[in-house]
Amino acid sequence: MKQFVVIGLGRFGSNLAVALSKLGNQVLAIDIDRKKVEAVKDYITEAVIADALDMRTLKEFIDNKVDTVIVAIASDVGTSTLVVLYLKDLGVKHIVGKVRNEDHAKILTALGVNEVIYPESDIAARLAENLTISNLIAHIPLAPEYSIVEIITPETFVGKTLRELDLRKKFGFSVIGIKDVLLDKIDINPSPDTIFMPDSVMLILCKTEEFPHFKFE
Amino acid sequence: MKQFVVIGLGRFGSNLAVALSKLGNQVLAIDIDRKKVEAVKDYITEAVIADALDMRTLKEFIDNKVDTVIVAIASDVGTSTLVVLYLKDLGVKHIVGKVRNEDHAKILTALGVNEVIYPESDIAARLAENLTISNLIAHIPLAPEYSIVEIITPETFVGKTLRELDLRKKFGFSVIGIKDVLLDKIDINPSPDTIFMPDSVMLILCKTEEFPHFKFE
Ligand SMILES: Nc1ncnc2c1ncn2[C@@H]1O[C@H](COP(=O)(O)OP(=O)(O)OP(=O)(O)O)[C@@H](O)[C@H]1O
Ligand SMILES: Nc1ncnc2c1ncn2[C@@H]1O[C@H](COP(=O)(O)OP(=O)(O)OP(=O)(O)O)[C@@H](O)[C@H]1O
Repeated sequence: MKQFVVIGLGRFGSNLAVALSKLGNQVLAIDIDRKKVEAVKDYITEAVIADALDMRTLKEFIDNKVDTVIVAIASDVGTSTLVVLYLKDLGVKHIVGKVRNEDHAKILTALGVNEVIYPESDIAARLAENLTISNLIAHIPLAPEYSIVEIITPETFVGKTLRELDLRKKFGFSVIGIKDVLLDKIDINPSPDTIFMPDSVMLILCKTEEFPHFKFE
Repeated sequence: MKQFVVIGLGRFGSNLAVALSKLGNQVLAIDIDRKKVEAVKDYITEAVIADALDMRTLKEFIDNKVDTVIVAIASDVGTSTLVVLYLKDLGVKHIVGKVRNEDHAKILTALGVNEVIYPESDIAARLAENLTISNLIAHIPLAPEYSIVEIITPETFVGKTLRELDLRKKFGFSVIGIKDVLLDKIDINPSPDTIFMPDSVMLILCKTEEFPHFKFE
């Protein structure tokens, strides 16, 4: 079981504090706004009404048993930056900072945060991909070059076998799984004689730069 | 090439408009704030300073050639809800709405949006998982029951073969790939005699409820 401190209970901070708590961790949250603290205190270990810019507060609630402190105050770059500075002074070993834009990310990274989080940008990138590639269900980058992509089986594949479609040759990807959507089952490493059924989803491994361009006419 | 309209250029809306544009789509953005419009207009097809609550504005810029309208105004539930209502009246076929909490999501869903987006909650859930399971690199739910999980190869596996580790029996998962982090290469469907190297990452398929509990001592 790990110990976390979440500073800032905006939408991200509150969701994070509760999610960490549900996973069995010990979670302390700090926010200057009473209402935010009241809203979350029954779902986590402890919630404190305090100003994170007050060094004494930080010293009182953060010791070396804390695994990670997450600074979830993004709209005020000054506050976010100062809190990170104080946490570094306190010797906190792992700090995650939510940011409002790329410049804010550069500042926090320069100060030594271990990870920056920019939810609006990540989810915007994911949604943009899903809206653009309409049969795309999910895309997981595995390495800069490779991705696993979940794509709705094209109409033109239905009724044919993997062998006859010769996908590795035609498109350069390997089908590592076929999901039957109605039965919610996955056939992993399907045999080459597997026939594509309607209402199925392909899990493919491919080069990242190639999948937006697949044309399955 | 698809046509999108993004209403609201907050952090999410601006990131989305630019991301959609980079993927080759036609993107029109609407925001009531001149500065937000100025900041994004060089990166997308067109950006308009206007009040989205003005039905004439919506009629002028949205026709049936638009594939999807994304309402990216989350802090004001009233504005978000009214804009969605107007878009439904205009017959927009696909609407995505950004929300500030679960109640907001219920309202937009009741009004008929096709998808709700809650970036802070999604990313908080993902970060909570990554912080809790320290060797976790990525987690892709494939179906409610199954997931692909990228986990750093435990020290205790290094130097041993898949066959001798007998992972399917011991842990109930299949290793569908092994990534060599230094060479950035992936061995898909590794043979049972593959030896785990240091600095590698396992891609495993497992039951979703099981992976937070793997103990690789
Ligand atoms: N000095 C401070 N000490 C403690 N809490 C603070 C301080 N300044 C701001 N906060 C709190 O941090 C929280 C998040 O702040 P803010 O809204 O700036 O972040 P955000 O990243 O835009 O939020 P969201 O997660 O909703 O996108 C608020 O609840 C606010 O009360
Ligand atoms: N009636 C309106 N017409 C057009 N644009 C509007 C209207 N009301 C608000 N906006 C714009 O919507 C944008 C996003 O609004 P808001 O900050 O409420 O959303 P948010 O979801 O909290 O943002 P973020 O994406 O930064 O988290 C702002 O740039 C604002 O100017």
